[in-house]
Amino acid sequence: TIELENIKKIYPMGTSGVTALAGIDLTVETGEMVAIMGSSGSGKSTLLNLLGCLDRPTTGNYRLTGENVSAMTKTQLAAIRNREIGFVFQGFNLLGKMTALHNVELPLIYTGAGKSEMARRAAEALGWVGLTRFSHHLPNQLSGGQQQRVAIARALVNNPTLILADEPTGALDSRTSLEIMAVIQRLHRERGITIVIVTHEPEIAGYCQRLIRLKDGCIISDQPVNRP
Amino acid sequence: TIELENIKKIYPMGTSGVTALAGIDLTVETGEMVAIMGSSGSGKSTLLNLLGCLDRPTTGNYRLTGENVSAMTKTQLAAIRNREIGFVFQGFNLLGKMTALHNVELPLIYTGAGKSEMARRAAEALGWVGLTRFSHHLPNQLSGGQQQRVAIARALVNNPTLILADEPTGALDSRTSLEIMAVIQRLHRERGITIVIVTHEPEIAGYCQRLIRLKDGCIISDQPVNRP
Ligand SMILES: Nc1ncnc2c1ncn2[C@@H]1O[C@H](COP(=O)(O)OP(=O)(O)OP(=O)(O)O)[C@@H](O)[C@H]1O
Ligand SMILES: Nc1ncnc2c1ncn2[C@@H]1O[C@H](COP(=O)(O)OP(=O)(O)OP(=O)(O)O)[C@@H](O)[C@H]1O
Ligand SMILES: [Mg+2]
Ligand SMILES: [Mg+2]
Repeated sequence: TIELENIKKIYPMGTSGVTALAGIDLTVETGEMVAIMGSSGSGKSTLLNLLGCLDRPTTGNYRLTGENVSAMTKTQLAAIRNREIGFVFQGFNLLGKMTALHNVELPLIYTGAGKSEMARRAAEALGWVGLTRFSHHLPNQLSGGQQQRVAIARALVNNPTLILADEPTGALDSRTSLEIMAVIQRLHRERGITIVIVTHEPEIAGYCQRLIRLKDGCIISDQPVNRP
Repeated sequence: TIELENIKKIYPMGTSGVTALAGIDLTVETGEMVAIMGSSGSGKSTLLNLLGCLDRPTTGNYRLTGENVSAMTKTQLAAIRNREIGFVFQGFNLLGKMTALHNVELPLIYTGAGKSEMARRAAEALGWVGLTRFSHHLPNQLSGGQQQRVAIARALVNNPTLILADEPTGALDSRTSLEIMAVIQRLHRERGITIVIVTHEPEIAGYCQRLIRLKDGCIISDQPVNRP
């Protein structure tokens, strides 16, 4: 379970800083699939980075499965990130000198899996996103949408309990987007993973059970998604 | 006018290479506004990079305003790119150590404009994309959609005769997308700029007069866009 209590994030800049989150209260239960929407600059990525323990709030409390994240050491945070969380970055964040396969293998290094098992599981994840033929391409030998799909495979490969995806279909055409959402939906149903997806596409929000809207760093609505 | 004749692009890789464009014939008249759609990996960015003289075809001819681009020197190509073409990259490609304002000023360096005129015109372009308040942010102090809008302002600032935009609204929510398309449409009507937009959003293609669809590096359709 995720519990955020009066979370504020003020980036230091100039005299008064930039308030990206202005006081967020949010609870997400284990196994929920939630969409976050809001206009450009409304604080979606900032919120996702905090949920993923990649950044700390300026004030406020964040409890993840009952433990207060703000009280954790950097080592504990890194351990949670590596073992429990799959993160899809808005900018993909692939390592430029490693092939698609090696990029997807990276999270498995923390699990102590052997070389051949790492390669097998990474190849399986690349298969889920339709990129088996591109396993040995470097990121700059891949199209934008192909890089995004490698980033998605990397987030899924480690069997995370929590997936945080920042605009995961932003660079994809609609048919490829549907294929990716079918993979995420299947993992959600089979494994009960908690999923938070930032998106600006209403069709993607339609895959979730709940839609949270952000505006100027505040939650302005939090409603169930009505299934057609 | 843009004239492509049997353009092929084969990226060197492995034994047989990767064929990104398999023989493209295309004419775009001055002042046309064209959309290019196609699934992830179909060759859209490759085609746009060739049109923008950022890369050379493996075989085939490209004539820009009657001159054969393949016969030009690197210096001539750079001169055309800097003076005539505004390019919006799929990955934004902002310089990380420069503010939003300085990134937008960059193309003006080639025009011999003075410092204060550069700053005035760059500030105007940032105003068009709604980012006046963020002029002094570095790229990593901007959200994804804000970075994309800085890249758009940079492509427009130099009064290009040709704008090539690769998924210019990919990171934007729908309202911000409409604001950006309104800017591009206004410049198209006021100045008769030739515009080629790669997109996977049908709403964006709806702003254009013509829609070209790519599949596996080939043009599979090229139709007027029917206005509702
Ligand atoms: N430098 C390269 N070396 C090898 N293959 C490449 C290289 N650049 C691109 N490719 C391949 O060429 C094909 C076309 O790539 P391109 O970037 O043009 O696609 P795209 O239509 O823009 O896709 P997207 O919508 O995902 O951005 C892809 O399959 C890609 O893997
Ligand atoms: N390091 C930083 N320093 C200063 N301001 C920042 C920093 N990072 C983000 N911001 C600002 O915080 C606000 C929220 O940014 P955030 O990236 O969370 O927005 P977003 O909702 O993800 O937007 P988008 O849809 O464009 O990706 C933006 O106005 C941005 O300019
Ligand atoms: Mg964002
Ligand atoms: Mg592309």
